[in-house]
Amino acid sequence: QPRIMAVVNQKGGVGKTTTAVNLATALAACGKKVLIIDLDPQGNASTGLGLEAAQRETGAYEVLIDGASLKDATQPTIVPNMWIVPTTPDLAGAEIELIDLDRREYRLKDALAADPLLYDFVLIDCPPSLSLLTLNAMVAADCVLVPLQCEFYALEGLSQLIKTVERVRQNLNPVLEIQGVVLTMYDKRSSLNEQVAADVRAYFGDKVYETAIPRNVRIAEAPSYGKPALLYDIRCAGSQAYIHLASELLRREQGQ
Amino acid sequence: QPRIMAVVNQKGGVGKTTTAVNLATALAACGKKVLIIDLDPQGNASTGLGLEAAQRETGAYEVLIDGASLKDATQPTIVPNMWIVPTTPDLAGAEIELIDLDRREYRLKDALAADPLLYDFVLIDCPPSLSLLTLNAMVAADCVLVPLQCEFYALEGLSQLIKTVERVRQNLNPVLEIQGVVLTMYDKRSSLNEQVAADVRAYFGDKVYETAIPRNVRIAEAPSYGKPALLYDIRCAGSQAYIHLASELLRREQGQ
Ligand SMILES: Nc1ncnc2c1ncn2[C@@H]1O[C@H](COP(=O)(O)OP(=O)(O)OP(=O)(O)O)[C@@H](O)[C@H]1O
Ligand SMILES: Nc1ncnc2c1ncn2[C@@H]1O[C@H](COP(=O)(O)OP(=O)(O)OP(=O)(O)O)[C@@H](O)[C@H]1O
Ligand SMILES: [Mg+2]
Ligand SMILES: [Mg+2]
Repeated sequence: QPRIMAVVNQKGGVGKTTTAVNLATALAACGKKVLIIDLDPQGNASTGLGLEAAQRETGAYEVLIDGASLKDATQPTIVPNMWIVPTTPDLAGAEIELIDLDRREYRLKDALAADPLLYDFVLIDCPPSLSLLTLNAMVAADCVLVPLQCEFYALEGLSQLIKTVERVRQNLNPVLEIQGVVLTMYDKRSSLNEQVAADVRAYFGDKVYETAIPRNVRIAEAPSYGKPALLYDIRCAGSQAYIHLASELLRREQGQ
Repeated sequence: QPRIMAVVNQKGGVGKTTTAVNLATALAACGKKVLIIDLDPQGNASTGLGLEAAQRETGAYEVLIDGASLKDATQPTIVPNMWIVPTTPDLAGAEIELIDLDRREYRLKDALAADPLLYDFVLIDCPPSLSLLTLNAMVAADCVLVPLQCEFYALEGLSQLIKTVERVRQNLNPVLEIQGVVLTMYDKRSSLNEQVAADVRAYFGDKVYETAIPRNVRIAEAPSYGKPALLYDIRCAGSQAYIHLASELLRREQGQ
């Protein structure tokens, strides 16, 4: 059975998509079979992996609302060992449509349970909110990975996030835990980043990954070429950090 | 009657809150009476203006769901000429609660219409989504101000935003228009920023403000002191840019 991780933070622009896409690529480069599910109506993960609009006919919306099978909604990516369930245009309306559906929080979990999954990891990229799409990810997942930008507003939302994880664990998914916190766009010279990072480590202890992802323009350039940073420029500091993050994650998983 | 502007972009972390807070402060510094409405459950605008949790008893949730009057939900801020309707803790659940309410998209518009408003400007800070909270802002507003980070993922979401504005104008609010686009966290030395900015100006023409807001660490530091950048460090490049933006906006409004 694969390890299913929801990449969650309701604070916007903290590097959820960038982490989902590049961590998945680094895990695939280590020989792991990885599925990435794009649950964000913006479809940034689908774009970051080079999917044209025409390639997004069956995806997350069809799985959640129409009951399409995961197999039908999955397609290979430009990265070997990596597959994707893309965002489809209707996903923007899914939040409202899910409200009246049966088992509305379990739709993704049920879809993942229906097919024998031949992956080692499933990463779910979430939108910047704690609404029904993100809840579906948290119910389907074994754990949550939290990308965190070391700035004040990003710190503020953490208590809401922890409360939501707690609520989901008590009512909907008893195994859910925060597997780790990844510091993103981290600039060692910035005293603000240092201060916030110290607060985060004091709060989360060793759940915070040693590997911090530096701010690196090559990471921001890669999506315009439809590639993860690791394919765009494997030697840049950003790609190297995601490679280190993947090996740290694998060590952590084996130690479990 | 005040000019009501919704600060909207479903892409996360592009500077919506920072623009709402600092532009409102700069307008207040010009002697305009400004109300800021925090419609984001994260409550970053409330924090950025120094409101403690205890000061947030009546706010956006009570207005939208309980029908509290705007007057009851409004309080002064540390900035002269500026008032706020803060986020209250229950706002996180408002998206789902609004679904079954009568006139669910008009709740904010009705609340603004009920009281004679003694402001020159009302700025509404929105969450990073195009859901019912943001729709309430777009229905209540005269126009939309779009903060935009000049990066590829942020560019991608623009067509969804334009379609939503179009749909709201046709079905819910016939006056709604995009008043302007503000380039945020702009680094003149970054070729990525330059390229994306060129695309944005080609698409939006003179709706794009001349004033671009530079990336400036003092802007990111200010919220941890509970102050807008203009009160934290008026001389920094970020504060100066928001002051220029306010005067450019006033010129544009007078020219209307
Ligand atoms: N380490 C980094 N260095 C430089 N730029 C980065 C880095 N990580 C992410 N970015 C850029 O910052 C922006 C925000 O990142 P991203 O879109 O991944 O965040 P997100 O949390 O998924 O946003 P949203 O909340 O909208 O889903 C993007 O333009 C991305 O390219
Ligand atoms: N010009 C700037 N220079 C440096 N940092 C900035 C600038 N503008 C915003 N920031 C910082 O970038 C982060 C994102 O900005 P902000 O929270 O205002 O965006 P947002 O669009 O409101 O995010 P969300 O989508 O979560 O509501 C914050 O930590 C903020 O302090
Ligand atoms: Mg994203
Ligand atoms: Mg905000």
